[in-house]
Amino acid sequence: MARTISIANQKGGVGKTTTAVNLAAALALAGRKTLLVDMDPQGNASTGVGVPQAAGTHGTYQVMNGAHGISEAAAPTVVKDLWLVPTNIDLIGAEIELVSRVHREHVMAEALRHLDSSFRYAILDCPPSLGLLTVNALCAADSVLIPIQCEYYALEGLSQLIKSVNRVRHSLNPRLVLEGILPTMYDRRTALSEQVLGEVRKLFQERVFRTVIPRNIRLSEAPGFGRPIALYDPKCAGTQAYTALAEEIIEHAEKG
Amino acid sequence: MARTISIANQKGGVGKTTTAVNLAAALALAGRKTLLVDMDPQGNASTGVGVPQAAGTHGTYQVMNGAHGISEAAAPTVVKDLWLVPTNIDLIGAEIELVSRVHREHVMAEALRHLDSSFRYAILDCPPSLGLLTVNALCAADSVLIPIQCEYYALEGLSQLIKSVNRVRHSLNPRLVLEGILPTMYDRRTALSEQVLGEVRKLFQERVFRTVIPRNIRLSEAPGFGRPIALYDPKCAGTQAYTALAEEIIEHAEKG
Ligand SMILES: Nc1ncnc2c1ncn2[C@@H]1O[C@H](COP(=O)(O)OP(=O)(O)OP(=O)(O)O)[C@@H](O)[C@H]1O
Ligand SMILES: Nc1ncnc2c1ncn2[C@@H]1O[C@H](COP(=O)(O)OP(=O)(O)OP(=O)(O)O)[C@@H](O)[C@H]1O
Ligand SMILES: [Mg+2]
Ligand SMILES: [Mg+2]
Repeated sequence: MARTISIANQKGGVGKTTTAVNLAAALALAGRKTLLVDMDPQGNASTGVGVPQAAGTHGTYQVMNGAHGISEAAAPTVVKDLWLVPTNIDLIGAEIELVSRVHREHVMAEALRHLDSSFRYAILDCPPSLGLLTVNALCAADSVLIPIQCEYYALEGLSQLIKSVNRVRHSLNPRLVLEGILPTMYDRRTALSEQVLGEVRKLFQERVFRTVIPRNIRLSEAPGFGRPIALYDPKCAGTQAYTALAEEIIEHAEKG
Repeated sequence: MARTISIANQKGGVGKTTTAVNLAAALALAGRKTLLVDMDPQGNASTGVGVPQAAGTHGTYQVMNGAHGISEAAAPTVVKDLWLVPTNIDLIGAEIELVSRVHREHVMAEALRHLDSSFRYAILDCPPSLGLLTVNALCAADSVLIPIQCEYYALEGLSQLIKSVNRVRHSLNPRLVLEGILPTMYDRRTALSEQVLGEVRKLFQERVFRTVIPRNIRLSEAPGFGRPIALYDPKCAGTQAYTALAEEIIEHAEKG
């Protein structure tokens, strides 16, 4: 079974998709076959790896309603060893449809059980909410990675999120652990970034990754070219940071 | 009746709360009594005007389930003539509770009908989704203001959002119009900002505000002090931009 990591935070714009895309790409470039699942109806993760939003037939929605197996829905991307289950517009309606289904929280977990054993990692990109799509991703995951922007508002939602993760672990998915808290968009020129980073390290200590993702304009340019950062600008600070993050995760998952 | 403007965009982190807080403050400072309603369970708008998340008794949730009238729930803020209906943690459950209610989309519209006639404007801050809380805000509004970050991913969700707004106008709230599209976090040092702004202006033409909100670190520092930008740093670019935006809105609403 592939190690499944969900990238979640109900606060918007904190770097969930940027982390999902670039971590998945870095794991694939390190020789680990990886599946990226776009659980966000906005479809940004699909764009980030150069796959247009699913025309409507093979996507996350079809996997969740059983029309397609997960391996069937997985599409190759611009990176060898990186595959994607793209989102499509139907996913918007999925949350309301899921409300009345039995085992509604475990639909994605059930689908991922049939993932081909050649995959070493699965990365799930979540929408900015704590609704049923995010709960499905948390139930399907071995661990959750929480990106947190080095800004004041970002600290506010963190305790709500940790409570939700604990609730899911107690009642829905006992194996769920915290992969780590990832500081993003760190700008060393501002006192605010330093202050928020210091606060996060005080609160979460060794659960904060050693890697800090800097604010780097190349990261926000890359999606316009449908390329993860490692292909768009291999030498930039963004590529270095996400490569270092992948190494930390491999070290933790494989060397234990 | 107060002119009601909802600040909406399902893309996360585009500056919805920053716009709701600082536009509402600028309208109040221009002598128009204004109500800010925090419809986001994260409660960032409450923090932005120095009001702690409602302890659980008087908040948006209680207004929506009828326990309190909207004027009763409104609390004064650090700005004279600016009042706030704060959010509280119960609001997270509201979306699921609303699913089974009759007229579930019109709950907030119904509550705002009882707003004291001394209020000239009501500004609703929405969460980053197109769920029932945002639909309630769109049904309660005369117009919708759409902040859009000058970044590539931000363009992607715009067509989905415009479709949702049109759907609400056709089937739920015929008076809903577009107040305008507001470019935010514009950084004149990057080509990306210029490119996205050009694209937005080409697509939406005169529906894009003349005012462009620049990326300005003071805007992200202010929430840490529980102050809108006009009180935190009256001379900075952020204050100038939001004051200009308020003038554009007043001109359109009052001299129309
Ligand atoms: N380290 C970084 N440096 C500069 N820009 C970044 C960085 N990380 C992300 N961005 C940009 O910031 C914006 C928000 O990031 P992203 O879309 O990844 O966040 P998100 O949490 O997935 O948002 P949502 O809540 O809408 O899903 C995007 O335009 C992205 O390109
Ligand atoms: N013009 C700006 N310049 C610099 N920072 C800004 C600007 N506007 C907003 N910010 C900061 O960017 C972050 C995102 O803004 P904000 O929280 O207002 O977006 P949002 O759309 O309300 O997010 P969410 O989708 O989570 O509700 C915040 O930390 C905020 O302080
Ligand atoms: Mg995203
Ligand atoms: Mg907000």
